[in-house]
Amino acid sequence: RELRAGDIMSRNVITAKPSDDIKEVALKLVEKGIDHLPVVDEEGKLAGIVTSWDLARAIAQDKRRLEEIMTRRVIVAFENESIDVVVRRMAQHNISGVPVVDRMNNVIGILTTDDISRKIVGGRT
Amino acid sequence: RELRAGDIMSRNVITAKPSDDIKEVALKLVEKGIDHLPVVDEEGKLAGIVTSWDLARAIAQDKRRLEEIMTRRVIVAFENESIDVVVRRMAQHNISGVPVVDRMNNVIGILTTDDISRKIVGGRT
Ligand SMILES: C[S@@+](CC[C@H](N)C(=O)[O-])C[C@H]1O[C@@H](n2cnc3c(N)ncnc32)[C@H](O)[C@@H]1O
Ligand SMILES: C[S@@+](CC[C@H](N)C(=O)[O-])C[C@H]1O[C@@H](n2cnc3c(N)ncnc32)[C@H](O)[C@@H]1O
Repeated sequence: RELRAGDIMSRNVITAKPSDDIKEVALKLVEKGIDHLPVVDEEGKLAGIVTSWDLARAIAQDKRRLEEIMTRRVIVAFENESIDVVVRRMAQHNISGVPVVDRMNNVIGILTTDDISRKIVGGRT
Repeated sequence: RELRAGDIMSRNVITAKPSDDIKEVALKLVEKGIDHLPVVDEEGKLAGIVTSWDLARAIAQDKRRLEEIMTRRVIVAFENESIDVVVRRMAQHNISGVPVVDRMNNVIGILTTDDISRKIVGGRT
């Protein structure tokens, strides 16, 4: 059967809060060796996303606060969506990761092109 | 037949020089919307790699020069290697891109997990 977002996503999601400062966000990415941090509010709902690329942009454009560099309109996936559909959505927006959310906008997973390339290649051998 | 690195890599490679400063590197990533910059020396040979994650690390650890944050021991691919082998190599090192080099250590392409996930998914439909 077809692979879906729920089959490949990581459920152990590292997130940031809108009030975090840039250095804390940077430290989190470095400690965990990751590139994508969904930003969640006090209710645990998705409020934005920040990636290592946004931190590069902070350097390029002398930004100092998380609200200045995070993306608020987040491209997401639902866990029952097929991987083909999700990959095409990521390609369209030139992004390499999507938070997976439920109907209540809670973050239940994260799915990146790293995960997808490994799964698809691993699956073929 | 099997997909090889040369089938999927981008040949139009944006690179950095070891003497570039961090802000120039950051500006390049932002202008081109990319995450990976092979670093090449004056002979055009591969000397290192710097990614948006390294720039996040510059913020986290207060580093200010490219030599302090670039990676000198680069994981590479050759254009005739199969994608399966290259993906496994990337997974092993937790990296999302590899420069493709020739036998003389010239950079002839770049291959990322974004490219791979798009190709493999695109190829299946
Ligand atoms: C155009 S992408 C290219 C660089 C890199 N591949 C990445 O995904 O961040 C960079 C921008 O996309 C944004 N971005 C990344 N993932 C996103 C997502 N799932 N939804 C909305 N924006 C996203 C980041 O916040 C950043 O501002
Ligand atoms: C462990 S990875 C994780 C974050 C991100 N996915 C990335 O690839 O940069 C981060 C480190 O890997 C290094 N790196 C990335 N691509 C590399 C490659 N092809 N060869 C060697 N090191 C690489 C970067 O310079 C950075 O210091």
